[in-house]
Amino acid sequence: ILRAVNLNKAFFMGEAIYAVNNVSLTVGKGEFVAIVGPSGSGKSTLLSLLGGLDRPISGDVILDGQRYSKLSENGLALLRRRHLGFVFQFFNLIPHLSALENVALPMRFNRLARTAVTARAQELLETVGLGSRLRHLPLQLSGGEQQRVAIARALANNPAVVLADEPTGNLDSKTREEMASLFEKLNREQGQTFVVVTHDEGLTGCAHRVIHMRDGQIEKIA
Amino acid sequence: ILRAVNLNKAFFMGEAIYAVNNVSLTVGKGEFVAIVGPSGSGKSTLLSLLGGLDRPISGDVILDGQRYSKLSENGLALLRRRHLGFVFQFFNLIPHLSALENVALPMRFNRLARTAVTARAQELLETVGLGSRLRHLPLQLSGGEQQRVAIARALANNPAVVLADEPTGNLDSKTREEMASLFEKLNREQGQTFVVVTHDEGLTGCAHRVIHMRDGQIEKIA
Ligand SMILES: Nc1ncnc2c1ncn2[C@@H]1O[C@H](COP(=O)(O)OP(=O)(O)OP(=O)(O)O)[C@@H](O)[C@H]1O
Ligand SMILES: Nc1ncnc2c1ncn2[C@@H]1O[C@H](COP(=O)(O)OP(=O)(O)OP(=O)(O)O)[C@@H](O)[C@H]1O
Ligand SMILES: [Mg+2]
Ligand SMILES: [Mg+2]
Repeated sequence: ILRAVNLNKAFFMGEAIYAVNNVSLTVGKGEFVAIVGPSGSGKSTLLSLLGGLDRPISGDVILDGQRYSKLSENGLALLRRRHLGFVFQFFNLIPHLSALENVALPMRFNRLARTAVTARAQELLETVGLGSRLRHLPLQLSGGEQQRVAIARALANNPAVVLADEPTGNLDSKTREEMASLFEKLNREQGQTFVVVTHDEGLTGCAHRVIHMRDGQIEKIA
Repeated sequence: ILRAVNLNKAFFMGEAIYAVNNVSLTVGKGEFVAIVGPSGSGKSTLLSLLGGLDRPISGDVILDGQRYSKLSENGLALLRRRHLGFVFQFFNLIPHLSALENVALPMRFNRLARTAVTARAQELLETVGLGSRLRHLPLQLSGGEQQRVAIARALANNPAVVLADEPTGNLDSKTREEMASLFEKLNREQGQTFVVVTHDEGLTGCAHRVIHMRDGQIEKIA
């Protein structure tokens, strides 16, 4: 469902730093892929290319037959809104919207009735243990609570692929296990496709496949 | 060296949420204390009270004999700058300053020569593995790199106490081990006092004492 072909992304700081260096990979529909690797190895950069949030200097990404290189900025924004769910490394919640409104936001572009949207947003927040924090603004939430709102928001639209960058980095072990079993359950029962950058062995353990990155390249696919 | 006496901090969202509920604790000079607990249990709030970044609704904090309740906002700012080092849960680097300048900043208030400040900042960044990222701005760094700059900055001034909130949440296992042995080494060789909120068992393993929080209270001190 998601394919990367010869992706390259470099930053120029006096010399060229290849954050992503000739990376190709294929993600099947319903697959749970984990990406691991040392700090600075290019995982977040790769994820932003897979999500169309950034343009490679060469190579392409194809989601469900759509080539990113053929899409305008608006076309990419539309594709992301409809087909992708994101958990960013720094969560990126909308600061002036409550937890409930943050989770409801991706669904507002669908044809669902307001009540259905609010009900689903509430249900997702209860699933991640935040039923008592619906009206809180991001700044009124703990680090791990913000991270869980971001997870709920990424799942809201039943996206073709969930791209998650360190979704459990700020959680205690019990909550981490709960999030790992949530992902595993959605993958197994609903066929939700996941691409998860993580250091969490609870998550890599659930994955069908673990991709290792080092210095911008894919080391091995185990 | 650091003492909390009957600290209370509540937020009012329709009903009162006691993020910190009658907490008292004592940290000895040269001690390495870890604070663990579920997401939302009050760890970051407690740390912000210990650091004088927030005022409790009752209770007090005493650092090296100085009572926070007796200090003005300016007095607290001065105390923080001179005697405390912080790693925040979301790093809080200055966005328009390079890694080097971010680490140098706490030292600029001392009487050190510019060259000595820059040399120490560079040395600290090399110690956390970022010798090749000195000129990068925070936005040009990976999540784990930003976190390590924040660690280097917290250590820069040889503060009386380092207060760190999830200092390794965004690091891979190898880098996490390196940070844990760095803290352990500074504690053992230089008597650096640490109060570290963490889920990382590599860090709790180094601690003299592990404090457990739950629902705003200290559960047990093991
Ligand atoms: N400004 C605020 N207004 C209302 N509630 C708040 C505010 N800040 C924190 N809280 C609530 O207080 C509780 C404790 O928050 P805190 O950030 O201290 O938790 P934590 O232990 O650091 O959690 P985590 O491990 O997820 O970072 C949380 O349940 C949070 O929702
Ligand atoms: N805008 C930029 N300008 C210059 N260099 C950058 C920029 N963004 C990232 N880099 C560099 O590219 C490399 C890869 O960054 P990336 O954020 O993808 O790493 P990562 O694997 O996600 O790391 P972490 O596990 O620490 O989050 C890093 O070494 C970083 O310093
Ligand atoms: Mg990253
Ligand atoms: Mg916290």
